[in-house]
Amino acid sequence: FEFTLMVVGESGLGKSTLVNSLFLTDLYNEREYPSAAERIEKTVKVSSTSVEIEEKGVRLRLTIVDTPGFGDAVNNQDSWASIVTFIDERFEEFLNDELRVNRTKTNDNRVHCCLYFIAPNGHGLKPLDIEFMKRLHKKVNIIPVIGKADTLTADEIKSFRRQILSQIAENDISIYQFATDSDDEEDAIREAQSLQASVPFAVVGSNTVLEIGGKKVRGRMYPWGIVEVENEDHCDFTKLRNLLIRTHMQDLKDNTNDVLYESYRAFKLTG
Amino acid sequence: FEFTLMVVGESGLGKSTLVNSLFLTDLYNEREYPSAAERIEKTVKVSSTSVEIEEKGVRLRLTIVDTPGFGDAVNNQDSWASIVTFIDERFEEFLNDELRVNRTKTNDNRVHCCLYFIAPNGHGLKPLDIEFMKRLHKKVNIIPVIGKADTLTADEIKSFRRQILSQIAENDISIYQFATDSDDEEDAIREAQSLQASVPFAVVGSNTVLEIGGKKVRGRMYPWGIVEVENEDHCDFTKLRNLLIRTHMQDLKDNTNDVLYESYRAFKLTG
Ligand SMILES: Nc1nc2c(ncn2[C@@H]2O[C@H](COP(=O)(O)OP(=O)(O)O)[C@@H](O)[C@H]2O)c(=O)[nH]1
Ligand SMILES: Nc1nc2c(ncn2[C@@H]2O[C@H](COP(=O)(O)OP(=O)(O)O)[C@@H](O)[C@H]2O)c(=O)[nH]1
Repeated sequence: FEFTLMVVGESGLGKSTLVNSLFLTDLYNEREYPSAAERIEKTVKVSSTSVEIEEKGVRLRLTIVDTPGFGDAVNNQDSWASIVTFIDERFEEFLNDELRVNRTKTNDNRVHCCLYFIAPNGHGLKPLDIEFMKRLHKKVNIIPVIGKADTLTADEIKSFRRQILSQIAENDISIYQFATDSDDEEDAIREAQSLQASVPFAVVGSNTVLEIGGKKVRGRMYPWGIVEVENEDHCDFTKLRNLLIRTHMQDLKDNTNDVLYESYRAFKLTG
Repeated sequence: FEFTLMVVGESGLGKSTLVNSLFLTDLYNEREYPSAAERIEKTVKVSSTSVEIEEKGVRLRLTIVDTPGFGDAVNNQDSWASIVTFIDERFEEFLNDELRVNRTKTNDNRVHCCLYFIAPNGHGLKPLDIEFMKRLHKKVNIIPVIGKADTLTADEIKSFRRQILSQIAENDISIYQFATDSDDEEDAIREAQSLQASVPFAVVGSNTVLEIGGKKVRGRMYPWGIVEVENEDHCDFTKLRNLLIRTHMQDLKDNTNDVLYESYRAFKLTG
């Protein structure tokens, strides 16, 4: 099993912490954080790291594509360019493999999903968020998430979500849908609706494991209380984790192959 | 008594909420928030609103200078320009009054203090923060604050503060200092040291008054606890409020007049 997940958003939105929490890895343990001086260079590097993880006895080769520098410069015009290039290169590589005379089983290194991190500012999407999603929604499955959602109260999350979804609709952005077939079981339909209602997912991540009442809990300790990452009343971390690892990984890959890659392929072959 | 306070920072950092909390006004109640489309226009408007407030029997004409649009565009190059122009115009206006033959008591409309809001991203100052402060530290008293500090744990606030202060030093930025004279009383010296140690001030604001155990408390209610704005174990709101309104308002005005305006004046008169 292989799966490529891209993570995009300005720095400090908790992306690396969330990835570590999602896959219980320390993928970003040795990560060097670019200084402000380096960030002034206005380059968005796209880097990928692969790790083997085991989930319920299934071995998964997970590749995380990181995009440090996105949204961090004073001038972020075209900060999406290197990201679009990266995704297209992976499509191109797959297309070239497909077109070979002696086709061997190819690795699927295409980007299957992009978690786009929105800052919890409470006012809606920024111009850069809209620009990015407009340019990438036809190339990769975008799942928008609200980073550091413990900045928002329950009411603020509700209204922020509503604002974001209406801006997404206004701008004709197609984000990944949790679709169901009419012949799906009632459970599956209800689950898909519950997932759809939680978009964008309000996530909290943590590299710290606290001990609360004898139990080990991944969370953030504040003077006024403890946020529990896996507590569904506190945030949507568990929902996101389940959909990525358990329920929707295959659909994300299928949609990438059958829809997103297909339109790239058609465009390339008709020149 | 008159005092002009400028507030700068990208949108969603809790600036208007903090101003309302600091002065118990609803200065921003009818405020219209610019849509993403308007923000794409990349203009930073500088607008000022005056309000009469009474603090401990003293009437104060408080002017808040707002800078909507700062840091919000995709390209924020020169987003500081209109702000520098505004401050210079106020200096120019004061200088022209001073130079008149028949001088009458002039209003002091110069900008006495600038609260610069830093996003609580945990990684340090952004390039835009550094650019802004470098261009404004010789024109206005800058007091950096960390907005929405309830996003950070106590440990994160400590290390974030250290990072920010070292970046400020590296870039030769002069922020407002809480100075004391050697002949000050011990209390005043200790208070100044305590204030200096809290820079940048980690603030939380709220437009909501909650009732906790029969007491009315300004705060934010989360599923995991309540942040109390005026609780000094929760944030530095009270420290900031006291220094602005009680202890350092006169010094901020004096420094503006004796140092910042003076260098503008000298520069202008020597041509
Ligand atoms: N409030 C809050 N802080 C977080 C969360 N996740 C990470 N952080 C903190 O935010 C800072 C930046 O996190 P990081 O994962 O490096 O962000 P990145 O730059 O987007 O990869 C660190 O101090 C983290 O401890 C979260 O869910 N909520
Ligand atoms: N977590 C947190 N949220 C805040 C704080 N102050 C304001 N907010 C929320 O952040 C959002 C934006 O606040 P606002 O004051 O309009 O920000 P501004 O755009 O900087 O003026 C609103 O939903 C506020 O309720 C704070 O101290 N902490």
